[in-house]
Amino acid sequence: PTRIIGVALSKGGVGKTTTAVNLSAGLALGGYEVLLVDTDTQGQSSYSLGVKPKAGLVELITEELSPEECVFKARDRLFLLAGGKSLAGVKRLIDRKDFGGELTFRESLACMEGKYDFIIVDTSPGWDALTVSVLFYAKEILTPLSLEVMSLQGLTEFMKSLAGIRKYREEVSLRYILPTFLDGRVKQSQKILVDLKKIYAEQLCTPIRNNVRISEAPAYGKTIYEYAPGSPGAQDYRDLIRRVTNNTKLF
Amino acid sequence: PTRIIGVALSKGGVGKTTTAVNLSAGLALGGYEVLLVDTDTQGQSSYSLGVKPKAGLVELITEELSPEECVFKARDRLFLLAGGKSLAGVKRLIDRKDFGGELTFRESLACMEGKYDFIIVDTSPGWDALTVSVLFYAKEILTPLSLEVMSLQGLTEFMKSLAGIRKYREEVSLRYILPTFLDGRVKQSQKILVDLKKIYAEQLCTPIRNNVRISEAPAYGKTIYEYAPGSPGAQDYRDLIRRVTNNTKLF
Ligand SMILES: Nc1ncnc2c1ncn2[C@@H]1O[C@H](COP(=O)(O)OP(=O)(O)OP(=O)(O)O)[C@@H](O)[C@H]1O
Ligand SMILES: Nc1ncnc2c1ncn2[C@@H]1O[C@H](COP(=O)(O)OP(=O)(O)OP(=O)(O)O)[C@@H](O)[C@H]1O
Ligand SMILES: [Mg+2]
Ligand SMILES: [Mg+2]
Repeated sequence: PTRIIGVALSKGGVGKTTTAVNLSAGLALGGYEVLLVDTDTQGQSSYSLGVKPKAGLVELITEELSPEECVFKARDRLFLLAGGKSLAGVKRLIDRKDFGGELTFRESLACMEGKYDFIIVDTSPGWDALTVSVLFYAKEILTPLSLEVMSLQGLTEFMKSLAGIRKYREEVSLRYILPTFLDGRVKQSQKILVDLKKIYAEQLCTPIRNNVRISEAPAYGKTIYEYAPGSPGAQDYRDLIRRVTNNTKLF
Repeated sequence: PTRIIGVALSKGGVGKTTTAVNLSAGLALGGYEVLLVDTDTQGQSSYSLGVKPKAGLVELITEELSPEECVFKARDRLFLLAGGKSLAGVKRLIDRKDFGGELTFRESLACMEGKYDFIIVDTSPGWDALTVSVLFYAKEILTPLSLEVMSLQGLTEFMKSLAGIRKYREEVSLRYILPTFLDGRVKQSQKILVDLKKIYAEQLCTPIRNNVRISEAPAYGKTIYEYAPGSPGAQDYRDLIRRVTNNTKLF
C-alpha cells in the first residue's frame, strides 16, 4: 500500500519544504516511486527542484486537466504535483462548501494511490482549510522543528489542533519529529533537544544539522544530494531516509 | 495621524513576529502610544510578550465585545489586540462574503485610529483572506527578510501579490525591507545583502544580526530590551526604531 506522509507544522520557516523535497528525492534515489504534493501557496517545492510545471494540484482538484496531465516528472522515480498562488482559490472553494470540505483533498488524490510507494505532502505554514484537508488525507505526519522556543510553542499548538482532527479521524498520527538547524555552538538548541527526547522519545529522529549547503542548494534547483553529496546536510537526510524506510542498508 | 505599519512576508520564519513585537515595544519605550495587532492564527505576539489576554481581534471583528474590552495593556504605552487559533473562523467569514471581504479589517479597526501614534500589524505566513485584508488596511509595509535564497524567492512572489493589491489601493507601499539573521560567518548572506542594496537601496534598513538572545527572549515573555538590553539584537532593533521614527536622537 502507498504510504502517505504529510510534512507539517503551523510554525513558519522550520524546514518543511527542505525536508519534503530532500525526503522525496532521497526515497526516489533509494529506488522507491514517489509523488511529492505541494499544497503551499508559495509553491517552493518546484523552485527547490528547479522545475516549472505548467499544471499541478489546482488543475487536479478543479478537474481542469486529467491526473496524468497534472503530474510532472521531476527526477527518476520522483513525480511532482506543483503548488503555488492559485491554491488560494482552492481554500476559498473549500471554505464555501457547506459540508465535506475537509475531504476535498482525499477525493482528488484517490486516483494517485497504488501508483506510488510514497506520497509526500508539503504543507504551508499557518492553519487553514487546506491544512485541515491534508490532515484528513495523510496517515503519517512528519514535523520538522527548529530548536527554538517559538517553534516549541508552535508544536504545542499544533499538537492540540492535531488532537482535534484525530477525534474525527484516528488514522492520522504524528509519526516523526525531525529536529532541524541543530547548531553545535548554540547551548539553547542542545537543551531543547534534551527536553524533546524526554517527551517525544519514540518519534524523535536524528537531527538535521545547520548546514549552509542546504540553504544554497535551492538557488541551483538541486537537491542536497545533487548539490553537496558529501555535506553534513546530505548525510543527515540520508539518515532520515533509512529511518523512514526502516532500511539501514540504504546508501 | 496614526501610522499603520503591516509587518508582512508570505515566507515563514523570517522574523515577522520578532520584529512586530520589538518594533512595537521599542516605539513604546521611545514615548509613542502603540497598538500591536496580531492577525496570525499562531498568536505568537502574546506569547512573546508573556501575556494571556482573554479577548482580542476576533471579539473585535465579530463585535462580541466592545473595543475597550478587546484591547489588552501589555506594557506602558503598548497595547495589544491578540491573535490566535480562533482567527481561522474569521478567514472563513471573509471567504464567505460575496463582496467587500477585503475591507473587513479596515472597518473593524476604524475605531482605533487617532488613539495611537502607531498601529503595528503582525501577519501570518502564507497568503489568505486575512493577509489581503491587512494589505487593504496598512499604509506602510515592513518586510523582514532572512538572507537566504528561499526567502528571496518568497520576496519576489510577495512583491507580485502586493503589486496586484496596489492596483486597487495605491496608498499601500513597501516602505522598509529589514534583513534579519545576518551572520558574519556565512558568505551567502553577505552576497545576498549586496544584491538587495542594488535593487532596494531606498527601503533597505540596517540588518538585524543573528543573535541567540533574540530567540531566547520569548521563553521569558520579554522583549529584547528587557531580556538583554546590551545585546547586538537590542542595539539593532533600536536602530530600526530610529529609522522608523526618523529620530536619530532616540535612546
Ligand atoms: N538544516 C538546515 N541548515 C541550514 N539551512 C536550512 C536548513 N533547513 C532549511 N534551511 C533553510 O532555512 C530556510 C527555511 O526552510 P524551509 O523553507 O524549508 O522552511 P519551511 O518550513 O518550508 O518554510 P515555510 O513555513 O515558509 O513554508 C530556507 O532558506 C532553507 O534553505
Ligand atoms: N535576528 C535573530 N537572531 C536569532 N534568532 C532570531 C532572530 N530573529 C528571529 N529569531 C528567531 O527565529 C525564529 C523565527 O522568528 P519569528 O517567529 O519572529 O518569524 P516569523 O516570520 O514571525 O515566523 P512565522 O512565519 O511562523 O510567523 C524564532 O525562533 C525567533 O526567536
Ligand atoms: Mg515551505
Ligand atoms: Mg510570526
